[in-house]
Amino acid sequence: MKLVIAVVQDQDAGRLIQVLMENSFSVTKLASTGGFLREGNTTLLMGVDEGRIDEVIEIVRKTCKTREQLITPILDISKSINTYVQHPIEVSVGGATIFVLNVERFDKV
Amino acid sequence: MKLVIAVVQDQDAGRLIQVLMENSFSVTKLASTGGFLREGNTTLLMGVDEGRIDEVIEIVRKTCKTREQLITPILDISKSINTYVQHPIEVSVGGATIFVLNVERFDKV
Amino acid sequence: MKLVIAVVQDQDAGRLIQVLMENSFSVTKLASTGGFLREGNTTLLMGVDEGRIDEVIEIVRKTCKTREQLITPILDISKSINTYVQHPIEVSVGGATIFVLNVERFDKV
Ligand SMILES: Nc1ncnc2c1ncn2[C@@H]1O[C@@H]2COP(=O)(O)O[C@H]3[C@@H](O)[C@H](n4cnc5c(N)ncnc54)O[C@@H]3COP(=O)(O)O[C@H]2[C@H]1O
Ligand SMILES: Nc1ncnc2c1ncn2[C@@H]1O[C@@H]2COP(=O)(O)O[C@H]3[C@@H](O)[C@H](n4cnc5c(N)ncnc54)O[C@@H]3COP(=O)(O)O[C@H]2[C@H]1O
Ligand SMILES: Nc1ncnc2c1ncn2[C@@H]1O[C@@H]2COP(=O)(O)O[C@H]3[C@@H](O)[C@H](n4cnc5c(N)ncnc54)O[C@@H]3COP(=O)(O)O[C@H]2[C@H]1O
Repeated sequence: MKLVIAVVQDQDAGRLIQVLMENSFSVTKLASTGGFLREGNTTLLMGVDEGRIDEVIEIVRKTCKTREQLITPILDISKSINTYVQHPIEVSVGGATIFVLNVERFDKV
Repeated sequence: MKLVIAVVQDQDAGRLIQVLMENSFSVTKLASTGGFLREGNTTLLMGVDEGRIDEVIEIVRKTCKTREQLITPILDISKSINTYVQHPIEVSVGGATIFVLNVERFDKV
Repeated sequence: MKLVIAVVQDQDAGRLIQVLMENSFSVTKLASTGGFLREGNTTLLMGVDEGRIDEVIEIVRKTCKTREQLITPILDISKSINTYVQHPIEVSVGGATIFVLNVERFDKV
């Protein structure tokens, strides 16, 4: 048993959970926030049999999309007193960030 | 030190935390959602000394109850055009799903 | 790659995330609750390269403060029928509780 932790965009979470259910995976969903964009995203916890790790990562890869976000950096007056025009910058937010951890013991009680 | 992650039903979480506190365990609670029933549940994070793993799992086992839930499957028109009567099905939701992970380093700062 | 899980006080979380961003760390934030004080706190998930573990723990140590909390224990009538005066007790809440876990596989899709 491995614990797969996937951070995905909110827009993909519903569809991803549906596909995971149809493929007999079990999932627990946590509401989360990205540190950089400070926007809501979704963290999924999945206990997955060792032999199905590639399969679950492939489902995440196919279901989750990369998106571009335009952000206007918070103006730090002290550093840029000369320029008041803040150009928005484009940040690419990936489909998913996935961690696979080893589970020493798995119990259902 | 091990990290015990336990997904439990909301109805058992309050009582379980109380018993864990009385037994000098430390717990951090996260609100979560089940992937299948889409209902709220609770995910507990517990850093536990290796020698007390059996004890904490026993407390979870005794405090958390299995319950039956009746759900009416979402009607997928394309698959069941002939039958409009959706029979509710019974889903058994276990007391707790428990993952024990190894902690390489534990710090309190 | 290691997964660093840090439980910090809400008052320190905003500043901590800012410093982590400035030092090119990535962070996912989860709202959480302490089991003992039943108060809101913050759980951070950080995938960190093995060579930067000391650096991230040092940033957490410098940014998060220990605070004293006065709590009035919930009166358990059956145990203390003779004394109605409940003296508040002082509980020290640490800067941060940090778990470092090994990541077997890390993917960005
Ligand atoms: N310190 C920094 N400086 C400059 N740019 C930065 C940055 N931190 C993040 N970014 C950029 O901003 C995007 C959104 O990051 P955010 O932290 O809001 O939301 C993140 C975060 O919640 C999570 N995440 C990504 N890598 C992580 C890691 N190593 N540990 C924990 N969470 C991670 O996945 C979400 C999407 O990440 P993704 O890498 O696709 O996309 C990131 C990345 O392109
Ligand atoms: N391997 C795992 N990884 C991560 N989280 C896990 C997990 N196994 C269980 N959980 C968590 O524990 C809750 C209760 O699971 P349990 O297996 O007792 O009870 C489950 C199970 O009897 C059934 N079920 C779950 N997934 C299913 C699926 N793909 N197909 C059919 N039945 C499913 O529905 C009940 C409620 O599931 P729900 O998803 O709402 O809520 C789940 C989920 O949040
Ligand atoms: N091993 C572990 N596993 C998972 N999460 C952990 C943990 N150790 C600490 N935490 C998390 O960090 C918060 C602060 O813990 P700290 O030990 O600094 O400060 C603690 C500690 O001084 C005390 N405390 C905690 N549990 C206790 C217990 N069972 N009996 C007596 N005092 C307790 O109350 C303060 C606040 O605790 P609270 O539970 O509200 O909030 C805790 C909890 O959310």
